[in-house]
Amino acid sequence: RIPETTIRRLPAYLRALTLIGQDRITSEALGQLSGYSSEQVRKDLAYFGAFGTRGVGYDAQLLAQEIRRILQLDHGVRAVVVGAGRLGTALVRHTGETSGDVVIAGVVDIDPAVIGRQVDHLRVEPLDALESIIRERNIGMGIITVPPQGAQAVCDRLVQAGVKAILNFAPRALVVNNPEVFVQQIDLTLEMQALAYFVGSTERT
Amino acid sequence: RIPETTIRRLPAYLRALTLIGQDRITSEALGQLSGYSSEQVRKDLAYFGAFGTRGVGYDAQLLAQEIRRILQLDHGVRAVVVGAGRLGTALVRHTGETSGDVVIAGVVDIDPAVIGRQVDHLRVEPLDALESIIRERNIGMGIITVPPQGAQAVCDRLVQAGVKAILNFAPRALVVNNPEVFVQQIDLTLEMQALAYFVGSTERT
Ligand SMILES: NC(=O)c1ccc[n+]([C@@H]2O[C@H](COP(=O)([O-])OP(=O)(O)OC[C@H]3O[C@@H](n4cnc5c(N)ncnc54)[C@H](O)[C@@H]3O)[C@@H](O)[C@H]2O)c1
Ligand SMILES: NC(=O)c1ccc[n+]([C@@H]2O[C@H](COP(=O)([O-])OP(=O)(O)OC[C@H]3O[C@@H](n4cnc5c(N)ncnc54)[C@H](O)[C@@H]3O)[C@@H](O)[C@H]2O)c1
Repeated sequence: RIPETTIRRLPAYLRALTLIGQDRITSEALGQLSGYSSEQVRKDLAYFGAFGTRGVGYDAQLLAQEIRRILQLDHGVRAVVVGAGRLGTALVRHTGETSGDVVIAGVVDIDPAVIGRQVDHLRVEPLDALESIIRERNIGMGIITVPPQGAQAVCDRLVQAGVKAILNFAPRALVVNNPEVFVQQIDLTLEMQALAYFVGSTERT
Repeated sequence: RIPETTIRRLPAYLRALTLIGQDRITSEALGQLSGYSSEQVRKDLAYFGAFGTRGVGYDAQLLAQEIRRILQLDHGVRAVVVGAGRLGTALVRHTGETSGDVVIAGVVDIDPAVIGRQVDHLRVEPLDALESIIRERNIGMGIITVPPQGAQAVCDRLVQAGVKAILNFAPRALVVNNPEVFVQQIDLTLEMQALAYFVGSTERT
């Protein structure tokens, strides 16, 4: 089995492979484009038997196909966004514009003033329709963009309705008792904090 | 010198340390909370001479202080958001609510209908004021949340005005010729793709 930490890096490699448009790529170039060291790249790819030729690198086409197969992207994954506020709407629009493998197949909200609004290719539906949307559109992923106090209840409904992965933006640690459901917490302020170091070390006097 | 990949993980350790509120923490617990393996945690912390006691772990207070010092967070880093649309506004509000070390000290836009709007503790100012905002408020970081076609020009102005770090959300690879400026590209669709694996492997039949 491929370790989870390797799986988490694969989309960045895939994104780099689709950007370069060349036939072959070295682990140095793949590392440079995706933000990892060339040793890390070689180690990760070796897990699924992808070995480059010294000095020539990997076949970019084959590698991308292999990563898509491992990430099961060829099935196409469908997601629902819960909370059609600023962040939720920005995400639906952005995902619609970027050609990715995750398709947002529904967006719901509790505010009557927001329900019925058109966002990209979707219309905002009421939260009450969440379970039937997940069942009828074969949705496997939930994306939570509601205020923190509503996040746990939304999470419970998503798990109950059978989603297998949750991307949570609300600043609230979610409790999930089902080991088959994977929850990923996102906090963009962490990204800012990581960058703070690069500001500090050359701080203008 | 501490490797950049280690620096990038420190905010997640710091976030975990502030969440737990205990006196001591083991590398296993720190890894569990921050999403890294306990070996990775031990290796990272050893770079700056933090060694835990076998079975007892690390002093959580001292460790948090040490990480803040390394990340230069005690100086407090100030950022400006360019593009007060849905994503930019959501970020300003969220950063204002979450106690973090990066302070958003300004937000600018080009749309007259948006300029003057109140967002959290700030009022949206015109893009033309960008350079004087950066100089007068000692801003070291720029956050780009404009549409892709405007991103490179905004980036050039930020670099020219002296910022040292840029967080870019626009789906456009930025070109920066100044080696002292660090650019971090953010793509939330990559997070969705990484999660797709966890949906696929237990896909409902
Ligand atoms: N993790 C990050 O880095 C990050 C960045 C920005 C915002 N956020 C967070 O994302 C969340 C949304 O931010 P925003 O700026 O879009 O807020 P917003 O107020 O613009 O949008 C919230 C939306 O959720 C809806 N809602 C509330 N409770 C609901 C429920 N139980 N079910 C369905 N819909 C519900 C509201 O009607 C509203 O439309 C907040 O929790 C915020 O802190 C996180
Ligand atoms: N990286 C990600 O994961 C992610 C997620 C969501 C959105 N996005 C991207 O973020 C960007 C913003 O998305 P949004 O939904 O907030 O869009 P939006 O249209 O709601 O907001 C864009 C704002 O930028 C302003 N603007 C345009 N050109 C400008 C310039 N040159 N200088 C200053 N302000 C300018 C507009 O007036 C508007 O207020 C888009 O490029 C989108 O693709 C990225």
